[in-house]
Amino acid sequence: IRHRVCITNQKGGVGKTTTAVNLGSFLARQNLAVLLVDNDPQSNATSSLGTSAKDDADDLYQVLTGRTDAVSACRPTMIPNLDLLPSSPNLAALEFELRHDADAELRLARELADCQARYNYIVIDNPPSLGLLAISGMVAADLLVVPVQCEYLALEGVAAILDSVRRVRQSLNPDLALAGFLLTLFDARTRLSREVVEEMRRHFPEDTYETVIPRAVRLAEAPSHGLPAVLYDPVSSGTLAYQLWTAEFRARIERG
Amino acid sequence: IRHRVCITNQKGGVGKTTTAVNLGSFLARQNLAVLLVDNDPQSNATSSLGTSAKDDADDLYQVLTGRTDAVSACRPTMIPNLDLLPSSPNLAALEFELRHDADAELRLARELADCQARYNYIVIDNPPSLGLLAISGMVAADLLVVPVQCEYLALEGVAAILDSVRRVRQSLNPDLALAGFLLTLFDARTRLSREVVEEMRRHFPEDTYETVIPRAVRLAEAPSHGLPAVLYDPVSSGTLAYQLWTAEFRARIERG
Ligand SMILES: Nc1ncnc2c1ncn2[C@@H]1O[C@H](COP(=O)(O)OP(=O)(O)OP(=O)(O)O)[C@@H](O)[C@H]1O
Ligand SMILES: Nc1ncnc2c1ncn2[C@@H]1O[C@H](COP(=O)(O)OP(=O)(O)OP(=O)(O)O)[C@@H](O)[C@H]1O
Ligand SMILES: [Mg+2]
Ligand SMILES: [Mg+2]
Repeated sequence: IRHRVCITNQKGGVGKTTTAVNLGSFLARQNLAVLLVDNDPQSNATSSLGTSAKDDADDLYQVLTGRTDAVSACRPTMIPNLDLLPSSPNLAALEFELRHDADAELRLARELADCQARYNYIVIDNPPSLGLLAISGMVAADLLVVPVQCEYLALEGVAAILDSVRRVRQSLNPDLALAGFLLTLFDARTRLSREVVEEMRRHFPEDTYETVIPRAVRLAEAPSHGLPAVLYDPVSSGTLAYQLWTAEFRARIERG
Repeated sequence: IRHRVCITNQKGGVGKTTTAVNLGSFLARQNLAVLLVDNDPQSNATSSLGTSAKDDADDLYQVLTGRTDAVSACRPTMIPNLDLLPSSPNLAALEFELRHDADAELRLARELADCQARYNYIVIDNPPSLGLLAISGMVAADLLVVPVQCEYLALEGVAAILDSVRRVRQSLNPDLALAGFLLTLFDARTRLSREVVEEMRRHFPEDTYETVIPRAVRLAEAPSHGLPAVLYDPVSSGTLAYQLWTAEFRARIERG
């Protein structure tokens, strides 16, 4: 198995980082070799795993500006089989620094090619935008998972995502496939959540996962302890939903 | 009264658009002339006011690429005294199109200077990033409001915001002042929310507003009806919190 999965949505706060960290953790617990790439200058995936790029020099910014290579920047995490390629706020400067580089969007894909042989899955956490970093995450991937928060404004953004997927596939990465929409932050008490789920299942019946991730405060608490949910609270409803979804994701991807 | 207020935070989904639309609506109801500038290609502020840039050509992208001027792109909304300068997904291309323009960050400020005379307040809704659009929103403003969701990852991003404010003030806009942190999406049932409020009040006692915006589903429903909360459900807890906060904001800003 060799896949590169980019978790992306330009809408902010829809659960991209939470999905990337949990997918990475559960794949690793199934004895797959996994690399989590924090492609966001906010570095939330890095801090959700209890570390920070300040601890040492090697981070994604160093890799993408040619100061180091991806293999040496990867570091182990508290989860066996899960490595992290950390990010730092420096990454925000990349768009400006690479503004005269015609191939800027291809750098991440090239750098990760060296790591591919060591990992079954590379999971990329994208920032909330459609700029250079977000596009390079899509170029480096063969699969895209799009978390969609169960709220109206997140629903609106789905068309924009599909547009950019089409454009990236036509111009930069013909192998890119949509691995599906994951409904997140579902609040069973609100009509709004149920309506968004219905809309998504109606418009994208083939591409919306069965598993829905509930709003569960334990998922929001875990990053403040620097632990993935599977270590922070393995039996909370949010953790179990991600475990269930990881199985559904693998069934869909690995059996085609 | 003449102020330009930018609502900004690179963390996604913290309530920037909700804050911009509600601040704009309540200031307009107090007989102030207000312009809401949708500086985000997602165009959530535009659709929250029941319109879309597809309806006609003039939007912020047209203005910033010199195809039209700001005054002609502004349009009235369903709220008297509240105009909108709409955005569209085209805006996402700006960063790439202006990559060789050394003054790109100054364009929004220059364009809005023509409108300033017509409005008491210009409210700018920023995208979740620290790229060209977000920086230009900060350059065009004299005041910054930073919504902070009552969750751990949002707390982490506050240092990055203060860094970029300092940088913008030093290099591009010496008049820029922090108008304060607004705590949003507060859920009284969770310890996490209470802890974030305590942390913010401890670290930024002078800069954190007294008013806290609760998580209230009516605020999330309003955009799906294309109405600001004050028209959709004027007495819901979320709407009243924004009304209260607008008064606190004015007291702090206008009386210095
Ligand atoms: N299912 C869930 N239940 C409860 N809280 C959640 C859940 N998923 C995410 N969160 C919390 O909601 C907030 C937004 O999630 P997250 O940061 O993962 O989104 P994101 O899309 O990565 O945001 P950004 O656009 O800033 O990168 C965070 O505080 C996170 O802890
Ligand atoms: N106080 C609130 N109570 C309930 N829902 C809210 C509240 N504030 C915002 N929301 C909802 O939460 C989601 C995120 O809010 P919003 O879109 O305003 O954040 P944002 O910071 O502008 O996001 P982005 O980073 O994508 O620009 C939206 O679906 C919005 O309707
Ligand atoms: Mg994230
Ligand atoms: Mg917004």
